[in-house]
Amino acid sequence: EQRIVSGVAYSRDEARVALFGVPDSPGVAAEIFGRLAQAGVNVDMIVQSQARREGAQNIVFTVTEREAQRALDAVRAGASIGFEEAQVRRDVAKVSVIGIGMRSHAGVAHTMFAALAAKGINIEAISTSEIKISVLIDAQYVELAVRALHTAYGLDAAA
Amino acid sequence: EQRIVSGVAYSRDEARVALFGVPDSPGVAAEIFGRLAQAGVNVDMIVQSQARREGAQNIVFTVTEREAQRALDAVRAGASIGFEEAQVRRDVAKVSVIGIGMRSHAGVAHTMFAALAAKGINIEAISTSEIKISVLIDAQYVELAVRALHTAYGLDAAA
Ligand SMILES: C[C@@H](O)[C@H](N)C(=O)O
Ligand SMILES: C[C@@H](O)[C@H](N)C(=O)O
Repeated sequence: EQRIVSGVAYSRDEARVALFGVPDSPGVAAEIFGRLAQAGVNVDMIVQSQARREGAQNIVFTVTEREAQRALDAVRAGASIGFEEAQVRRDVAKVSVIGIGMRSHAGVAHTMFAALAAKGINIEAISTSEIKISVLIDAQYVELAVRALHTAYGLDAAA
Repeated sequence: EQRIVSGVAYSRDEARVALFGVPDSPGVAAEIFGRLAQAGVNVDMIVQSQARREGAQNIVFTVTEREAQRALDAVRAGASIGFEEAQVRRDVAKVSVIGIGMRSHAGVAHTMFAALAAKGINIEAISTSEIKISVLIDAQYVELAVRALHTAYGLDAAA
């Protein structure tokens, strides 16, 4: 698994927008991202997991810090989409580990999450693709996180 | 944007495990995925967005239908991790649109979500990477979804 991860990437100019209590019916997500596209907001991550209450979902997406207010205005403008609350958190950073051929994410995820935990870094959001695991953390810890992950995956020697 | 998306992929043998009320402190995610790795469970998507209540998070991950029970047993065994509820939903399918060079996800996401909404297909989870947007839907709609997305992105002509 150490050999599977080939690199660590990060981006620190991110703001996280969370929409709580989004009605869980077809068309709502389309409306949210239609408005953002219309406003020309550059959306990076989109993450929707499962909220506990039936019928309502939470959707998180990231934009550049510069565009956070414009993103919020776009989803709040005009006819209500029906979400109960919107929250913006600036000062987040995205950190990713990249591994071509990760068969299961569990082992690579465990190493990544444990390395962050050992430095007391809290994971604020998680998203994966076939070749990558990305987390959002507090931006002030980004250097610490990247160094800890290089060490955890044995990437230091390659430097 | 139509030209940006080059393909639609899907996988229908997925089960979604949702953990609600996961304590939001460093080390908890590491413990969850450490147990899954230990049990040899093949985890595909991992999605954590933001729960409304401070201090608690919801984490969703997908496994093959065959391994759903083993995954649940692994996170419930031994010392408690502290989550309040675990829920398994079989019969989900993952559908993805792939687009190299997607600058902003908002436009591609809008087209994808609107195409699914037009068929009455509800989006149960969302996750993105630089080149892909993936959603979880009810497995019975997977053919309908894939066909609708091919049409929405003008991929039919290429067939
Ligand atoms: C919450 C939102 O994703 C909704 N389920 C939809 O399909 O649009
Ligand atoms: C919820 C879980 O991700 C927690 N925040 C952690 O860092 O482990």
